[in-house]
Amino acid sequence: IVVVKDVEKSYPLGEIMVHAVRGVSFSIQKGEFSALAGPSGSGKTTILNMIGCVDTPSKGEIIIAGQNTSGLKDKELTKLRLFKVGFIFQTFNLVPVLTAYQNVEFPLLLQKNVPKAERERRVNMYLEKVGLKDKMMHRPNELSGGQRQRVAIARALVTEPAIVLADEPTANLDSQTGQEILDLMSSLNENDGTTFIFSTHDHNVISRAHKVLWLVDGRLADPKGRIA
Amino acid sequence: IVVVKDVEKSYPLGEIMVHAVRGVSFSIQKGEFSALAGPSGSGKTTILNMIGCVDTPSKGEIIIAGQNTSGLKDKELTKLRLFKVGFIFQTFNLVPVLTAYQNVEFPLLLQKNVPKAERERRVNMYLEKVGLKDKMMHRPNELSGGQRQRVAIARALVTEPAIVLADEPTANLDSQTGQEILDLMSSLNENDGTTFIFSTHDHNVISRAHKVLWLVDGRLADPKGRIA
Ligand SMILES: Nc1ncnc2c1ncn2[C@@H]1O[C@H](COP(=O)(O)OP(=O)(O)OP(=O)(O)O)[C@@H](O)[C@H]1O
Ligand SMILES: Nc1ncnc2c1ncn2[C@@H]1O[C@H](COP(=O)(O)OP(=O)(O)OP(=O)(O)O)[C@@H](O)[C@H]1O
Ligand SMILES: [Mg+2]
Ligand SMILES: [Mg+2]
Repeated sequence: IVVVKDVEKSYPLGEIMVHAVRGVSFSIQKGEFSALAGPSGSGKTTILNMIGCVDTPSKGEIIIAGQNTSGLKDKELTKLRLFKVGFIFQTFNLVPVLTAYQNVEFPLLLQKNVPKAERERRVNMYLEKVGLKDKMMHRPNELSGGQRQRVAIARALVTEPAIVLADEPTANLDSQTGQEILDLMSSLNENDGTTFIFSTHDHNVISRAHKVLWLVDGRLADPKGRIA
Repeated sequence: IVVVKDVEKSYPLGEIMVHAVRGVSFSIQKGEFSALAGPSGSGKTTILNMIGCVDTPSKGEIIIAGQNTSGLKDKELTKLRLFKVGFIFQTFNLVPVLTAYQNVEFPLLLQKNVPKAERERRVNMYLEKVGLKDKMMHRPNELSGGQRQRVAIARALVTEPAIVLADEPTANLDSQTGQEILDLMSSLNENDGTTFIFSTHDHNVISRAHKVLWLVDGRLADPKGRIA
């Protein structure tokens, strides 16, 4: 369902080029529970951002559900992001002036064809699944770090997308809450066939993945750090 | 060196009061490596913010290095925060327009009495200790999540304060890098007698603490969750 082919990403910084991703190829099957693992700064977020169409590769191609992202116009990319992909950002990216409830409802409003009763049902269901039903009227700055992370998780899941990209979704959670979130994602994966691609340092997540891709300094490597 | 006495913190939210901290008392000895642990939303950040004079208790007292914080004027609180306490925030709070180097140098400039050569020596030393010497010209949005976390860590340590408050300092780090950061903090604790108070979910940090305070729903509890 996701194919990454010879992808590179470089950033100009003053007079030098920073090579964040240096030629990476892999594919993720529909329904897979997969993880990108590796040291801080190795390129995990950069790769997830390109799969999520939030960033574009400097070289190479990304094919999502059969569509080559470099061939798509802005309008088509937006449609892909809104209907097929859910994204849990490493920095959450919640809307500060909206409550937790409104933040989770937001993508359903953007989709335009979801009636009010169905929006209410889903927002309440996912807030409850992440344990935040009693905090739904809080704004992000009235929530703890782990509570904001869970609002970001509920928002990514509420549209019930085919692919969920989760950038360190348990980083700010205690092990009990992290386990509950992992169980929730596992059950969506097993019951609905949702494809998950995690970027993670959490060994609990890594041990439950069907497939683990190890990144070192912008390249794929095996678990012992040998470059592919 | 830190005494927390019958401290409570409540927030008005619409028509109700949210009781984030419900009567907590403990003391931290000079040179202790201590941890606040507990579920997401249990009040750890709220307590650290009050110890760091970033927030004020609704009830109770906080005494830092012999000074009762409720008795201090703004100018004295600022002096305490700037010279005695280093704070690693859960959300980093870096200055977006400054480079990593400038962010780490910032508190030394605020202190006003640190000559240029000494500032350069210390900023370079701490950036190297957190493994970011080659990234010092990057701004926060040109860094990975774990790299930003490490800039926030270097910035808190560069003034060599008596007390370091660290809110989940390893949340965004892989276990290797997290271990290096923990070793760095351990050595500052053993060699310089720096007092550390962590808020953490990381069992590696918890296992290395001299003292662990367990928080459940705004109150202290023992590790089995029994309220004190
Ligand atoms: N805009 C930018 N300009 C220059 N370099 C950048 C930029 N954005 C990212 N980088 C660099 O790209 C590399 C990869 O970053 P990325 O955020 O993908 O890492 P990561 O694996 O997600 O790390 P972490 O585990 O710390 O979140 C880093 O070394 C970072 O410094
Ligand atoms: N401004 C506010 N208004 C209302 N409630 C608040 C406010 N700030 C925090 N809270 C509530 O206070 C409680 C404690 O928050 P705190 O940030 O201290 O938790 P924490 O232990 O640090 O959690 P985490 O591990 O998720 O970071 C939470 O339930 C939160 O919803
Ligand atoms: Mg990242
Ligand atoms: Mg917190």
